[in-house]
Amino acid sequence: MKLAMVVVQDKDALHLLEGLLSRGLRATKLASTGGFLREGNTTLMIGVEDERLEDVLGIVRETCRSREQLVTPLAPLSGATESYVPYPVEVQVGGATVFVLSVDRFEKI
Amino acid sequence: MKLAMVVVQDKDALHLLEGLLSRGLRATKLASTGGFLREGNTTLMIGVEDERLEDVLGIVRETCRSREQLVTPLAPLSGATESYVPYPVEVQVGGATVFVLSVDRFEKI
Amino acid sequence: MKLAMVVVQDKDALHLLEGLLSRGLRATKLASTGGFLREGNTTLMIGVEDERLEDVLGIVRETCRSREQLVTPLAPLSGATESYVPYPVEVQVGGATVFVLSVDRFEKI
Ligand SMILES: Nc1ncnc2c1ncn2[C@@H]1O[C@@H]2COP(=O)(O)O[C@H]3[C@@H](O)[C@H](n4cnc5c(N)ncnc54)O[C@@H]3COP(=O)(O)O[C@H]2[C@H]1O
Ligand SMILES: Nc1ncnc2c1ncn2[C@@H]1O[C@@H]2COP(=O)(O)O[C@H]3[C@@H](O)[C@H](n4cnc5c(N)ncnc54)O[C@@H]3COP(=O)(O)O[C@H]2[C@H]1O
Ligand SMILES: Nc1ncnc2c1ncn2[C@@H]1O[C@@H]2COP(=O)(O)O[C@H]3[C@@H](O)[C@H](n4cnc5c(N)ncnc54)O[C@@H]3COP(=O)(O)O[C@H]2[C@H]1O
Repeated sequence: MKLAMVVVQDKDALHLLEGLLSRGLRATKLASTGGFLREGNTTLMIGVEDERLEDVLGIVRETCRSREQLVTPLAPLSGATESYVPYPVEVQVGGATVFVLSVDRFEKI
Repeated sequence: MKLAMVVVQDKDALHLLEGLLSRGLRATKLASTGGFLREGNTTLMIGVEDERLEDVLGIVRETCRSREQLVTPLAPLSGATESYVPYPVEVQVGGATVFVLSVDRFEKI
Repeated sequence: MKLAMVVVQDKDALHLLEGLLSRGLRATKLASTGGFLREGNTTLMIGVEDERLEDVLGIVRETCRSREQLVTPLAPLSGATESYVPYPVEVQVGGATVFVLSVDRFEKI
């Protein structure tokens, strides 16, 4: 059993979820925020049997898209705020960041 | 050291938490949403020494209950929405879904 | 690759995040609640290559501070509420509670 923690952009979350559910897979959605952009994103926690992990990754690839986003990073909290000039920066925000963890024990109660 | 990610129904979360705390166990609560029902539920992150894992599972069994829930799944995002007739479906929502992970390293700072 | 789940107090979260980002590290923030105090705190999910784990722990130590907090635990949900006298208790709330998990597989999609 694996537990995949999948960080995706909000606009792809619903399509990813539908893709998983329509194939009998299950997921729990955690509201999250990107550390850099400070914008809401979605972290899906997907418990999946080892043999279906490739299916999950396939569905993520089909539904989650890399996009450019223009951002103005926030002024630093500490120091040098007087000389801080906020200028917009373009960042490539990935379709998905996936961490697959091994599950020691899985129980349905 | 183990880290148990335990998804439970909101109505059982407080009793589960009380059960853990009264036995000196600790937990962090993450607000979550069920992927299928799209309703709020609770994910408890419980770090526990190996020898107390059975206690945690016991408390989960005592406090978390399986229930039937009548749901009307949302219309699909893509395709065939004109012919979609939402009809209620009864699902069995488990007391708890538990993923136990092995902790490589545990630090209190 | 490791995935560090780091529970910190809200007032330290932004400094911790800045410390990580300025060193090219990445994080996803999950809004969480302490099981005991029932107050909002922050859980940072930090995916990091094995060789940079010590950097992450160092930044956590620099930015997260242990504090005393006076709390009045909530009345128990079940039983004995008539005789319950809420009296404030002082608890030591740690700078950070860190769970390091091994990542089986890491994908950027
Ligand atoms: N320290 C830094 N220096 C320079 N540029 C930086 C940076 N941190 C992030 N970025 C850039 O900003 C994008 C959005 O990052 P954010 O942290 O908001 O949102 C992230 C974060 O929520 C999550 N994520 C990515 N890598 C992670 C990791 N190693 N650990 C935890 N979460 C991660 O996935 C989202 C998308 O990440 P992605 O890498 O595709 O896209 C990142 C990357 O292009
Ligand atoms: N492998 C897994 N990975 C991550 N999280 C998991 C998981 N298995 C269960 N969960 C979490 O536990 C909640 C209860 O799941 P349960 O399987 O008892 O109860 C489920 C099940 O009876 C049914 N269900 C869920 N997904 C389904 C699917 N793809 N097809 C048919 N029925 C589904 O609807 C109930 C509520 O599901 P919902 O997603 O709203 O809420 C789920 C979800 O948040
Ligand atoms: N093993 C674990 N698994 C999952 N999450 C963990 C954890 N250990 C700590 N945490 C998280 O870190 C926060 C700070 O915990 P700490 O032990 O420093 O500081 C704790 C501790 O001094 C005390 N405390 C917590 N649970 C207790 C219990 N069962 N009995 C007595 N004191 C407790 O109250 C403070 C605040 O606790 P709170 O639960 O609100 O918030 C906790 C919780 O969100």
